[in-house]
Amino acid sequence: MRTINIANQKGGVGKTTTVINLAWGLALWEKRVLVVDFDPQGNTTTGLGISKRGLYNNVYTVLSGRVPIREAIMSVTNNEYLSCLPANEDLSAFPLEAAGEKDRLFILDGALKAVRAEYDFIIIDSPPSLNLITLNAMTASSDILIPVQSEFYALEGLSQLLRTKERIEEAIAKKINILGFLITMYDSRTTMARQVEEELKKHFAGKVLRTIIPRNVRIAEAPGFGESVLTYDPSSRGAFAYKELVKELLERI
Amino acid sequence: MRTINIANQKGGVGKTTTVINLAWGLALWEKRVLVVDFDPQGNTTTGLGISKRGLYNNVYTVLSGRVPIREAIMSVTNNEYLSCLPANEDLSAFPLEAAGEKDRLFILDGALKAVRAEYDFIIIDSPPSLNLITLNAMTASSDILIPVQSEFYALEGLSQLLRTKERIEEAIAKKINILGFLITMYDSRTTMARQVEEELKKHFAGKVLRTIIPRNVRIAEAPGFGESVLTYDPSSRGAFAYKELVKELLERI
Ligand SMILES: Nc1ncnc2c1ncn2[C@@H]1O[C@H](COP(=O)(O)OP(=O)(O)OP(=O)(O)O)[C@@H](O)[C@H]1O
Ligand SMILES: Nc1ncnc2c1ncn2[C@@H]1O[C@H](COP(=O)(O)OP(=O)(O)OP(=O)(O)O)[C@@H](O)[C@H]1O
Ligand SMILES: [Mg+2]
Ligand SMILES: [Mg+2]
Repeated sequence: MRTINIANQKGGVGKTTTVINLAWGLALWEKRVLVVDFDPQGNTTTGLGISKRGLYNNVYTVLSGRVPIREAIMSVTNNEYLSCLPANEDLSAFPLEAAGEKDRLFILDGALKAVRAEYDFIIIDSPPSLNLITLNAMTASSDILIPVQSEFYALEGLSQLLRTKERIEEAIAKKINILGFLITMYDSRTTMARQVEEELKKHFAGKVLRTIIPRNVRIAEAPGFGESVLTYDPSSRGAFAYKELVKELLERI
Repeated sequence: MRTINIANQKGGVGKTTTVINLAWGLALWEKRVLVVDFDPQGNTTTGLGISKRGLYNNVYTVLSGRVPIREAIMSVTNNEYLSCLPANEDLSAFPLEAAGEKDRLFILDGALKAVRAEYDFIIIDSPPSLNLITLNAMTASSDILIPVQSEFYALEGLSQLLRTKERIEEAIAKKINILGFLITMYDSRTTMARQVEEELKKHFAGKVLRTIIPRNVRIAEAPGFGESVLTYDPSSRGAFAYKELVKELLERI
């Protein structure tokens, strides 16, 4: 049973895309997967084909104690191995409301305890920030996977992200394993992408995943149909790359 | 004198890119421009060629009263019309520290009062969130420009962003003008881009800017050299589009 947090405070690097495609990939390998959408934007929820309209049972009402977690978890259509604890914008109230609680770092971790045994993997999406939402996601996780867009600004925030992880580890007296850095939106025709790859490997040798996700429009089109690229266009370069990622992670875990 | 906040809580939609290229464009038209980097990631600071290492004078030390604003404003190389109030990750402490202050919405607005008269435009970059940093950026602004990436998740957060703006307007008893929605990273070969454009025009007719920014690798390469695409590759499609944007905004203002 592993809980993987997909995190990076830089926006638009492929966090949600990686959550959805990794979760679908593991489910196609018949692993029981729970996806937790822990971003008030609720993009993972929509990308899995779940409507956010009138969604009273969600991760925020679960954490505020109003709804039992089992009543909020929804199965994702066409895949019996894949479930989702959805989110909507109500979640943006969480950082302020939880700030005064003594165990404010452990709120998500505590809520997940009741169901952890029923899954092989729990995958948590985070928002593009380092607030109490992201800190809860890290605390609830055994591993962290960090998508890095292969463009100029990509490397800037990584040291702050890793320092935040270290501060969490001290606060909760537990180690969070860096599963790896995943290079995303890679366009091999540009020197910029190759430069980011070289820099990343120089700073984090051994932790940069072998699999590289190419920029591929089929990846961006898939969520419009509530699907993963693996089912939307199984023969695309994007699907091939995410299948490779699943294989690589199953080797490492 | 107009203060324009470039905002959208969705990550990676081209906020920083628009701040830098719009500011450079206005400066090339000999407008006096101050860029305020109000994002702890500090991407605008780096993209303007300013090093964040050891940068004690920055927007955070100004707002906490330790440094007078004039001592933190830096001129951008090669352009006498363009200055920047830089940021680094210290700024991420601001939301928590300011939360208890009575006038917590007006902190940035108050700090800018001393220098407003010296500029024709102030352009404020915001982080991908709706926290006290973004609320301060809105409060300090006369106008808001909203970049919208032409991809599936782009439309999801817009209603929350506009509701947040309305709540701010009530709290500060002042109207913030929507300068427009700017379509970014547009790839005319994909139906996805055309669909987003149609949806946007259906919901916000009249407020969608005529200028559309195409996906263009020269735009992504320019910050690596501390330059705007306007000076890095003036003949590129990206430079042409941002020049058109400057013209269109000068017509509207
Ligand atoms: N490899 C890829 N090729 C092409 N497009 C991609 C790829 N990965 C992600 N995208 C697209 O890029 C955009 C940003 O990706 P995504 O929303 O997954 O990033 P994110 O890190 O979750 O963003 P946020 O910081 O807002 O949560 C989306 O429109 C997505 O469809
Ligand atoms: N029109 C474009 N064509 C190609 N690449 C672009 C374009 N606009 C922005 N980019 C690139 O896309 C990435 C995201 O853009 P940018 O950092 O400006 O977005 P942002 O909204 O400021 O992100 P954040 O939410 O993290 O603050 C950057 O690598 C940038 O260089
Ligand atoms: Mg996301
Ligand atoms: Mg930015």
